[in-house]
Amino acid sequence: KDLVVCGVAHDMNVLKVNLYGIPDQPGVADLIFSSLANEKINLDMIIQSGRGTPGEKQNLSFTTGKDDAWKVKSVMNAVVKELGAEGFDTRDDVAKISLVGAGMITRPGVAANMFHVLADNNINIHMISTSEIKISCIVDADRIKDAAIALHTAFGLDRD
Amino acid sequence: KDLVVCGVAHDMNVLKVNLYGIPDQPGVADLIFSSLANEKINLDMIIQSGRGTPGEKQNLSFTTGKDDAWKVKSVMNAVVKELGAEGFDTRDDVAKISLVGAGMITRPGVAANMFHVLADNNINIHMISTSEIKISCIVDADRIKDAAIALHTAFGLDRD
Ligand SMILES: C[C@@H](O)[C@H](N)C(=O)O
Ligand SMILES: C[C@@H](O)[C@H](N)C(=O)O
Repeated sequence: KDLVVCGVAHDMNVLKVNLYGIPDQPGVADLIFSSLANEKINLDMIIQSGRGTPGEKQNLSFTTGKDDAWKVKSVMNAVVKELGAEGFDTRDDVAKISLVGAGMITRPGVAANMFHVLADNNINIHMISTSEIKISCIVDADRIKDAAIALHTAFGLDRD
Repeated sequence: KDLVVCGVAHDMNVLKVNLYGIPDQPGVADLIFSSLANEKINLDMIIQSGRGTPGEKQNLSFTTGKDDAWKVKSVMNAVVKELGAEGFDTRDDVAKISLVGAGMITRPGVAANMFHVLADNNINIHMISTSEIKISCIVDADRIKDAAIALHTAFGLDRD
């Protein structure tokens, strides 16, 4: 597959929510996201990695816009009680930086290159999510400009 | 945005790798994925959620094809040593089920519906990753058929 890295996108309107110590059994993700859907909260990314040893506690993260922060926190308080989860935290001083292009993730070097550019600029990665056309990282909001400029240069996107 | 759920896809060729207790500082993701790229290992999903409290240890997961299992394990052994990470585990008895359609993730109810269908069928979700056009879950391989049939029915995709 030919690789076409066609651009760098960023999104400043990011609220990162981490839910941790949740039971790892069927019905948990359903309860969390139905509760959010009932409040008509628009989601951007949903990410669950975790060690997945059955029976262990899991962590799960998602991102929404900042405007919903108050609603999201009240939903999370209810969900943590209902699930007997350890807790949740939110951060709104973060932003999303994405490398966009066809056939992104299957080429082993592309993701590594992106992470290398961020490392070279001493930018810590808080979350990672990939799709066929995009690799997205959540980083500190005050570093998003550095990240965008560095990625443009590294992937030769500065050319007119 | 009009929602068009156009299909259910599944992938049986999945090796799930979880790396845990890794340092949460710039350069770590670079080292992990450069090491994999050097071995020309094709990736499918990369997922890092985690609590992201600076300085804490992080977990990070990715999926590849099953053929690379031996190579992946030897790369992970080296990476764990180099990072002083707690360890890694792999599972190959899993598979990926995806709901595919335009405008998926922004509609709050779609993800919740998908998780609800899996919960109703007592299917545990090990990993979650979303993009604009797809919501993907890693589940036990022996439940993939049940998941695909249930999702087809629930989202009205059975119609000819
Ligand atoms: C943690 C959560 O994803 C759980 N495993 C579920 O299936 O709902
Ligand atoms: C854990 C890993 O993503 C680390 N935060 C990094 O930036 O490389």
